[in-house]
Amino acid sequence: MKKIISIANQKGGVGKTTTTVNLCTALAATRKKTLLIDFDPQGNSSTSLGFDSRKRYPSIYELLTEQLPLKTICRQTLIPNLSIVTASEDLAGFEVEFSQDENRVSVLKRCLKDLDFDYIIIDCPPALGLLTLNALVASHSVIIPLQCEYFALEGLSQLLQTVKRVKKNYHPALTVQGIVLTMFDGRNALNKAVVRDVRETMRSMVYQTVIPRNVKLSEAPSHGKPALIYDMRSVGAQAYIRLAAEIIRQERKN
Amino acid sequence: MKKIISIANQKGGVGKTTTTVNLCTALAATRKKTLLIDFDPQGNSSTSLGFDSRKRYPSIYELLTEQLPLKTICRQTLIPNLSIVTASEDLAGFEVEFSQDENRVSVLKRCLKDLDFDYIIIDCPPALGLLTLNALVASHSVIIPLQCEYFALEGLSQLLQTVKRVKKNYHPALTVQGIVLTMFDGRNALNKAVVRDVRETMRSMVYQTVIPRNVKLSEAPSHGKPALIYDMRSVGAQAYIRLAAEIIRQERKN
Ligand SMILES: Nc1ncnc2c1ncn2[C@@H]1O[C@H](COP(=O)(O)OP(=O)(O)OP(=O)(O)O)[C@@H](O)[C@H]1O
Ligand SMILES: Nc1ncnc2c1ncn2[C@@H]1O[C@H](COP(=O)(O)OP(=O)(O)OP(=O)(O)O)[C@@H](O)[C@H]1O
Ligand SMILES: [Mg+2]
Ligand SMILES: [Mg+2]
Repeated sequence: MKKIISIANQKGGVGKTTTTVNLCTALAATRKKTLLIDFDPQGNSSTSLGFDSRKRYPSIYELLTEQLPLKTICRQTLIPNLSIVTASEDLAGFEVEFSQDENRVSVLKRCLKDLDFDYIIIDCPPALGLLTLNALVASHSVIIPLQCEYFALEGLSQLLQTVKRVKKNYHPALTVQGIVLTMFDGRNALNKAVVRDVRETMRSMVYQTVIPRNVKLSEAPSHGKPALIYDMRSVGAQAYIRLAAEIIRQERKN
Repeated sequence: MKKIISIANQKGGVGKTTTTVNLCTALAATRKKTLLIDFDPQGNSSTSLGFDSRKRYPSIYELLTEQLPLKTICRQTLIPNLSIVTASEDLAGFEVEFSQDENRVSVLKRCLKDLDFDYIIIDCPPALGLLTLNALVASHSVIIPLQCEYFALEGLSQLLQTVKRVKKNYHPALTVQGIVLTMFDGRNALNKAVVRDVRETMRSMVYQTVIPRNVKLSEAPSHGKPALIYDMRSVGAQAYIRLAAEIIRQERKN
């Protein structure tokens, strides 16, 4: 059973990459064969797993433009059960290059046929453009990282409307897997107010696990490792392990 | 003398909007006639100045598609000497809609002719797509907010390459006005290391003023006011006043 999940939010800096990398690592640690697709031209997920800007070729761009098959592009990471398809700067040209293509929203979907993974997780860029649209059309569901700040709350309704539009026009089976609250600081009154607000309005769509603000999560990428490997006992890493457990329980129920 | 400055960085959540809104307010307070252009479909600058999603029409989209003149779209804010052109969600369609237009990179530039402001400041979305390209081509210079984190540092070289490419292909007079370090927490070793690193490599391009992490800066938008009005005495607001003074001094020298 292959599950494809997009990690998306057009608001910038809310923890999409941090969630993608640590969730993938936690899933791989429970022996689920996991593939991370870095779908952001910034390539932050690639960097987080040790593939800095010199080691990105071949990347997702060669797959989308049908130059190379997935088998050649997909790479093993240092973490057992976790493979990655890296992103390069070429990906930034995707929107203009494919804007006239009739099937411009399902380019990624076509590339993900016949794959043998338990989970495929897609890290999206901070926009609702053609890249994120492709990711949503290719996915069974979407996980929304939500920073506990005012702008992030404002952007949530825009994102949920986009998901509804994709369901209606392109992909009726798309669901919202859940909303994960990130960068939470218990001393910050605004953060607490946003958490209360989101739990009240979105109820069971919100994961119980809240990801705390934790410096180990932001230090790990400079060592080319996920926080789960860089500092397993940190509060940040432990929160992502609990989140992965919540998602796996959710999958069993479905 | 009219100066047009873009506030740009493809990395998300680094303080582009917070810098745009508070810098504009500080410039207006020194009696400089200032226009803020919200060029991000999220519309966070519009929200920060009291124009929530129900009050955005007419917006920059009607200007770019030549439906209405700037005089009709430009609005006075609650702050003397500060006007705004709001952004709406329609702007998200700009990239695909103008992708085949020969002059697709200078659509905004054509709209900003014959304006009577001392400063025009453009808040850019978190991407290096057609919107940011238009902003850079329309501007005299660019200010780069840089979060004191690892990913932000990695993205800086990509952004400086894009600025170089715009200078070479479209707009030779474009300059980097400066780099402003944001969300700095003196207790965080990574933040301190990034500040040291950036000052060493980028030297005089980096402003002396460093914007501290300050909860008042993130609370102000929920009140529809800039931090300079919401809490003038906060360390965040005071840092933006110092930054504005540094920029005005820089302008006098040129
Ligand atoms: N819980 C956390 N605690 C502390 N720092 C965090 C946390 N989560 C993420 N960060 C840091 O905050 C910054 C933004 O996070 P991240 O890059 O994961 O967000 P993003 O949504 O992927 O950003 P973008 O919109 O640019 O893709 C990064 O520097 C990251 O290291
Ligand atoms: N110095 C600061 N101290 C504390 N919070 C801040 C500071 N600067 C910005 N913030 C908050 O951090 C978040 C990101 O800042 P902001 O939205 O200005 O970044 P941005 O670069 O414009 O994001 P985007 O890439 O989505 O456009 C916001 O919730 C904002 O309120
Ligand atoms: Mg990211
Ligand atoms: Mg912004």
